[in-house]
Amino acid sequence: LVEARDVRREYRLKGDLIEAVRGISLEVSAGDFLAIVGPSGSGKSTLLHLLGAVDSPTSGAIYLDGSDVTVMTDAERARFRLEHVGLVFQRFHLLPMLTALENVELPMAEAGLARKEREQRAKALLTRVGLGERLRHRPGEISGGQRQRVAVARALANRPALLLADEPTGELDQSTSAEMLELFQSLNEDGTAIVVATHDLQLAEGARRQMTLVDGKIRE
Amino acid sequence: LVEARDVRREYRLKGDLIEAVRGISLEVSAGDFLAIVGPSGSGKSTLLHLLGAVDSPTSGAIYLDGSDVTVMTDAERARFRLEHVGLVFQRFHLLPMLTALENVELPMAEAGLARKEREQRAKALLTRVGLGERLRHRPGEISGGQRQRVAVARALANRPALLLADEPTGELDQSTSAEMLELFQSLNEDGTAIVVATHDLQLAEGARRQMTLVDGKIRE
Ligand SMILES: Nc1ncnc2c1ncn2[C@@H]1O[C@H](COP(=O)(O)OP(=O)(O)OP(=O)(O)O)[C@@H](O)[C@H]1O
Ligand SMILES: Nc1ncnc2c1ncn2[C@@H]1O[C@H](COP(=O)(O)OP(=O)(O)OP(=O)(O)O)[C@@H](O)[C@H]1O
Ligand SMILES: [Mg+2]
Ligand SMILES: [Mg+2]
Repeated sequence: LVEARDVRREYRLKGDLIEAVRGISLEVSAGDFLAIVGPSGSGKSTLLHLLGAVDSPTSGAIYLDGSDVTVMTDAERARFRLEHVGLVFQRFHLLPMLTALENVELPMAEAGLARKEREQRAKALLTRVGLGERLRHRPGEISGGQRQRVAVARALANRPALLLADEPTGELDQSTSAEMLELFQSLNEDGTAIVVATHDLQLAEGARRQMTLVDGKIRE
Repeated sequence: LVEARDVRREYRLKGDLIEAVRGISLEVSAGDFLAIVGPSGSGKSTLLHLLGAVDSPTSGAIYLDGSDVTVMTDAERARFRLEHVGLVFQRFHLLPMLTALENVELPMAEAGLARKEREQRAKALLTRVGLGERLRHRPGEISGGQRQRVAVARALANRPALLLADEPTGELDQSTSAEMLELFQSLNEDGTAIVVATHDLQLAEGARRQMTLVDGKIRE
């Protein structure tokens, strides 16, 4: 489904070379549920962005469904992501001028789904994450944990084959986090491949397999 | 140091009335270390914003050092906050165009501290939260957990008598969170009063006392 082959991601900042990801290879197959753990700054977000093709590696290759992403055009990559990949960003990136409902509908509209169906599906997704009472609120009119849940609902908008979630429970209390894990497990049982980067040990243990990142490398 | 007397905070959103905080009274004295826990959406951030006088209650009163904040002018409130209150926001609110060092120096500059001293103190604070190697990076050039730590360092810029921290470990792994707790305990032993809103049970248990919020009210 998605594969990274010896990927590196470097940043040059004035004199310094920062190696955020230093030669990582991994494969995610259909039905997989992988949790990536590791200290703050170890490269988890960078790796997730490479897997989701929202960032390009300095060297190495990323394959989406067998195709090398570098041979795809920007438009093809965007189309692939829209239809098959759901991304929950660590910073959420919700649109502040749109309501929760509109934020979740947006990828559906981009994928060409009819208005009535978008509204129904968006409502169902938001209700599923406990936000049925906050549909018409904008991101600035809800709590941090509520915003996080809108971001999760939006990632699921087009029923992706692959869900990439960066710290999806960072703002949630124990009981709401447990509900998020149950949602992920249920999606995974229905066929969604899931990769989460997380500090939440409950969530990591609820995945099918775990991988530890330290200083940009996978610890064996 | 700070006192809330029967404070309420309501929002009107189209037809709905949302009671984020429904009649809360509490006192924070010098040397206090209070952890406020509760489900996502229960009113923790709202309460912290009221205590820090960055938001006004719909009814009830907030007293800072014995003075009712509503009788202070905006300038007096801002001055009081600058000199005595450190706020770590759930959304950090770092300035994206400034480096980590400049972000931490900013409140010091506003308080009139000389350039050389600002730089020294900001360096020391960032080193203390493990970011000695990221001084010249901008918020967009570091990880989520690193941004969170810059926000904590900035809140401590003017050695506040009162630290109000909203989810200060939400993006941190276990070991970095433990370091954050140690920092807070050490500040508290040196006289800083601390109120944290948190989902991190380790942090909550490391405080001197805990309070649970549910639906805008304190659970006895
Ligand atoms: N634009 C950038 N320029 C330079 N360095 C960067 C940039 N973005 C990230 N980094 C560095 O790359 C490393 C990995 O960052 P990344 O965001 O992947 O970490 P993370 O594991 O997600 O951390 P956290 O758990 O705190 O979210 C960090 O040391 C960070 O400072
Ligand atoms: N501007 C607003 N307009 C309407 N309702 C709001 C607004 N801001 C917050 N709320 C609501 O007030 C309630 C309390 O929000 P608050 O941010 O204080 O919760 P919280 O306990 O900090 O949650 P979390 O743990 O998710 O950060 C929530 O139900 C939220 O939807
Ligand atoms: Mg990250
Ligand atoms: Mg909050």
